[in-house]
Amino acid sequence: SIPKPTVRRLLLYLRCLKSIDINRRPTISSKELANVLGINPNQVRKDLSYFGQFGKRGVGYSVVKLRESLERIAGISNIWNMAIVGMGNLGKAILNYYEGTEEPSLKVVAVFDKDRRKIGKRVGKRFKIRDIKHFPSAARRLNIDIVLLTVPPDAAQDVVDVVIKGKIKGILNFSTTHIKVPKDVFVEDADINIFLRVLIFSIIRQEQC
Amino acid sequence: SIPKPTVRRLLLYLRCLKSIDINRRPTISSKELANVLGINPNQVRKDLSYFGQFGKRGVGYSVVKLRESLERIAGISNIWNMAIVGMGNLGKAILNYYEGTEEPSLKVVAVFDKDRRKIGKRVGKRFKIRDIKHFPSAARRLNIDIVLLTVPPDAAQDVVDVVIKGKIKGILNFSTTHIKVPKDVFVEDADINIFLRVLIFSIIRQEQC
Ligand SMILES: NC(=O)c1ccc[n+]([C@@H]2O[C@H](COP(=O)([O-])OP(=O)(O)OC[C@H]3O[C@@H](n4cnc5c(N)ncnc54)[C@H](O)[C@@H]3O)[C@@H](O)[C@H]2O)c1
Ligand SMILES: NC(=O)c1ccc[n+]([C@@H]2O[C@H](COP(=O)([O-])OP(=O)(O)OC[C@H]3O[C@@H](n4cnc5c(N)ncnc54)[C@H](O)[C@@H]3O)[C@@H](O)[C@H]2O)c1
Repeated sequence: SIPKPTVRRLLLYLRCLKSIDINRRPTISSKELANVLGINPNQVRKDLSYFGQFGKRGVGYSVVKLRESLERIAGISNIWNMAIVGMGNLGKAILNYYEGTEEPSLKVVAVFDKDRRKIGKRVGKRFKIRDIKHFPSAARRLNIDIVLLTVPPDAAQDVVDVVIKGKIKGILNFSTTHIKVPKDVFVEDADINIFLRVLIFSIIRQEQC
Repeated sequence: SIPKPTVRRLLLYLRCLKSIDINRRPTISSKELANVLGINPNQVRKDLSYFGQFGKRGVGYSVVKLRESLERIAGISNIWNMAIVGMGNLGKAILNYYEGTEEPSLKVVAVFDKDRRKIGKRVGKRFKIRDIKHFPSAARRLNIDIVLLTVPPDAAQDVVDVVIKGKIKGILNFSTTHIKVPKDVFVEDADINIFLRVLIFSIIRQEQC
């Protein structure tokens, strides 16, 4: 785990980065960050490379990229990376939906399937369908937090057993079946019938007046 | 509106029909119904034809069919007839979903689209895609109560203007846009983000402990 002094500096870097107007200042140098914290620029570069962030000579660091990764490490990420598993009708509709929204905090970062005829095909604006067996390595590389599970019910548990190897945080389960997960993985069952029942209730209530 | 004595008999017919075990007695004659109510079989036949129900000579009426239509007229229908409009990815996924469930009270009875290449094509286990311009007449004939709206946002209001001519009771709106309807039509906006937000909240709450 990260040493306490480093964690303190991490939060100070973040506070500084959050106050920057990225339209005016899209990049920041280790010297500027060092000045704000009153420390040596070398310490800044050391900290940031420890966090996996490397500046560009003469340019510095991208404020947006630095903010996102430091937030993720601090556990206060406002960005949730999602993967869709099962690129059938529902999977494609959900991809359409997220590509149509302007919600920066919910990002689809990869989509998977097991069908040979689908793997490698382009979908949506900028994805290629990946092989589900590569999920664990892709999940670590892309920081996948949440899986949107849109496979048929008989495939659901097998898929769950694969994706939990990728250290994900939660599963939004659209499959019409119950899935088993370890204690540290959250599951939410998504069911359109809930909306339908609310609609029917409004109709009935009005009919009885 | 229906005359009071007829409404009273309607409810008595229903009470009688509900007590029948359809596995033992799938049909009933106007004579049997007349006996239960203590009235003339002619009056029974007159009432039922007024309700759009006609018996078969020597056979009588199907108990199930009679029950369903009288319940509908009495406004206490437990069966909701649904139509899916927009047979793209989401529409097909939703058809799969309802064909996969054993829920007798929620029935898809027809599906529609406007795409020439899709109209007339078979989908799911037993549907052909119909032309959306025929919705109003199909709606009256099939007693469509609810429309599941799964078209792109720019088509949503046009589709709504067509389907409300079919005297429907409600719309479950999956389109990512606001739709306008008359006062007697209910709308429920369905949004998968609601489930996602609940999932994210559970994850965050646990991370903070
Ligand atoms: N929860 C809801 O409200 C809701 C709504 C609509 C549909 N659904 C359900 O969603 C499911 C999917 O529906 P659909 O119409 O998209 O089905 P579909 O058959 O079109 O798509 C399923 C996809 O999953 C893939 N798949 C199968 N096994 C896999 C595995 N082991 N690993 C990775 N991918 C795999 C298939 O290749 C296919 O592309 C169904 O069970 C349906 O009932 C739920
Ligand atoms: N609410 C949610 O949670 C949610 C989830 C997934 C998708 N969506 C939304 O659902 C919509 C549909 O997604 P999709 O992937 O199925 O799109 P799609 O393009 O695959 O399907 C749209 C279908 O609507 C038909 N259509 C267009 N205009 C029509 C008209 N005037 N009358 C009848 N049919 C018409 C098209 O021919 C097509 O078949 C999108 O807006 C998507 O963002 C919402």
